Amino acid sequence: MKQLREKIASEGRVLSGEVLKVDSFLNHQIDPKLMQAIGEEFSRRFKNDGVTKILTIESSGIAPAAMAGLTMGIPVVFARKRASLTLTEGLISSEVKSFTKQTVNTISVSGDYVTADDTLLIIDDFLANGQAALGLLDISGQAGAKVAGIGIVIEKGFQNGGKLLREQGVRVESLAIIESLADGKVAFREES
Amino acid sequence: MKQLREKIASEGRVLSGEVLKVDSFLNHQIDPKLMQAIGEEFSRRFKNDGVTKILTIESSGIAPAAMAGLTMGIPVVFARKRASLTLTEGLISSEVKSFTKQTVNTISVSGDYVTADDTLLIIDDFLANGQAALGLLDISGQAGAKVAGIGIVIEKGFQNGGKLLREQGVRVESLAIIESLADGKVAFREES
Ligand SMILES: Nc1nc2c(ncn2[C@@H]2O[C@H](COP(=O)(O)OP(=O)(O)O)[C@@H](OP(=O)(O)OP(=O)(O)O)[C@H]2O)c(=O)[nH]1
Ligand SMILES: Nc1nc2c(ncn2[C@@H]2O[C@H](COP(=O)(O)OP(=O)(O)O)[C@@H](OP(=O)(O)OP(=O)(O)O)[C@H]2O)c(=O)[nH]1
Repeated sequence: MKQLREKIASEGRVLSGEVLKVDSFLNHQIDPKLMQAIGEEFSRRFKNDGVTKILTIESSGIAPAAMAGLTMGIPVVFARKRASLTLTEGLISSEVKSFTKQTVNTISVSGDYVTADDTLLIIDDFLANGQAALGLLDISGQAGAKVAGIGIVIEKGFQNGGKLLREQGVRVESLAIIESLADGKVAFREES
Repeated sequence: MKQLREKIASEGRVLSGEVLKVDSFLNHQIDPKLMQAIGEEFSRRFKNDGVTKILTIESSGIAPAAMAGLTMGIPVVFARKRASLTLTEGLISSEVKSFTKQTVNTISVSGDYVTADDTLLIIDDFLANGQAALGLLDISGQAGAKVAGIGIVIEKGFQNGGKLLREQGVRVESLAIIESLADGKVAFREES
């Protein structure tokens, strides 16, 4: 997605060979018009797949997912990483590993909102080692829902997540794929 | 806001005399079209106030804030409640009390995105005892930013938050004000 690659090139800050900071438009400050364009792009790629609902995870997945849901005219459910005042019963949960923190965290969704009648589009902001995406796939499976695919805003192609998911036969659509962050520079994979 | 009151009346579940569950469209599952209508309503109320940016807080504030930002053509910044991979420097922080949990939590925003040149519209999903709103006001003050006002989706009029904020001379615009949740029923304050 050209508009996204240009935004990353002009505002992204390479923090290390592994981490790209895009707090100015995706992870802390949000650019709503760009989010709308991102939502419309996800809609274009998945509009013929019978998607009934979008599944994402708090917090950075919410804005892109909400805009995709707006364009596609469907609801958006966001998985919780922590207990909330009202998300207390009928939970479908999954464990998500953090390699950096060497911890496991439980993510949850209410079985009221993700069911066997759903065909889900999973959306998230980053795809790195894929643990969060695997957790959302696991929740979808427990609910008996179909998964049309996974929509990612930024995939780090040099990490394993993309490979892990595609090897399972999951369709992964990433709007920007970063081949490398070496030498402080963002190198994108060529548009396919 | 009539559309919102009708949605609360048909889908809201009164969990107790103090708590209303609206997980089906605001706090877990999100209704994007309703969020867009909410964003447009906030825009109508604040479009002549020179607002440069919307300030909200993860997670449930993000969708309504993003839609307001989309309508108003301005960026949205969401305060973090927990450390994030990239939000590590130049933090402006504030303490937020939780009366239920008897704890204090630190919320933070990057000084890169909230500055003395900004006129902020603070947006959040619920206004109950007002601690989160006070924290966002405190952050705004530390940044030297003006605050045009606070936009709330659902205010619980029987709790102190609204009074606390308005007594400080802050303009609070709530799209629905709940007078009472007694006897398992949602009673709205009359539209002013
Ligand atoms: N900006 C940025 N973020 C990255 C990058 N790589 C991974 N992340 C984010 O870091 C978080 C994952 O960290 P961990 O759970 O500790 O996992 P890991 O060590 O196994 O990678 C996720 O944020 P999250 O849980 O989705 O947080 P939130 O922003 O939704 O609150 C993920 O999106 C990157 O290059 N740049
Ligand atoms: N559904 C619902 N939520 C209520 C109600 N009253 C307060 N809340 C939410 O509960 C959370 C506040 O809980 P605490 O921090 O423990 O504060 P408190 O005990 O002093 O009220 C906030 O969620 P939050 O931190 O904003 O969480 P998030 O949803 O953004 O993640 C607030 O929006 C209510 O009647 N219904």
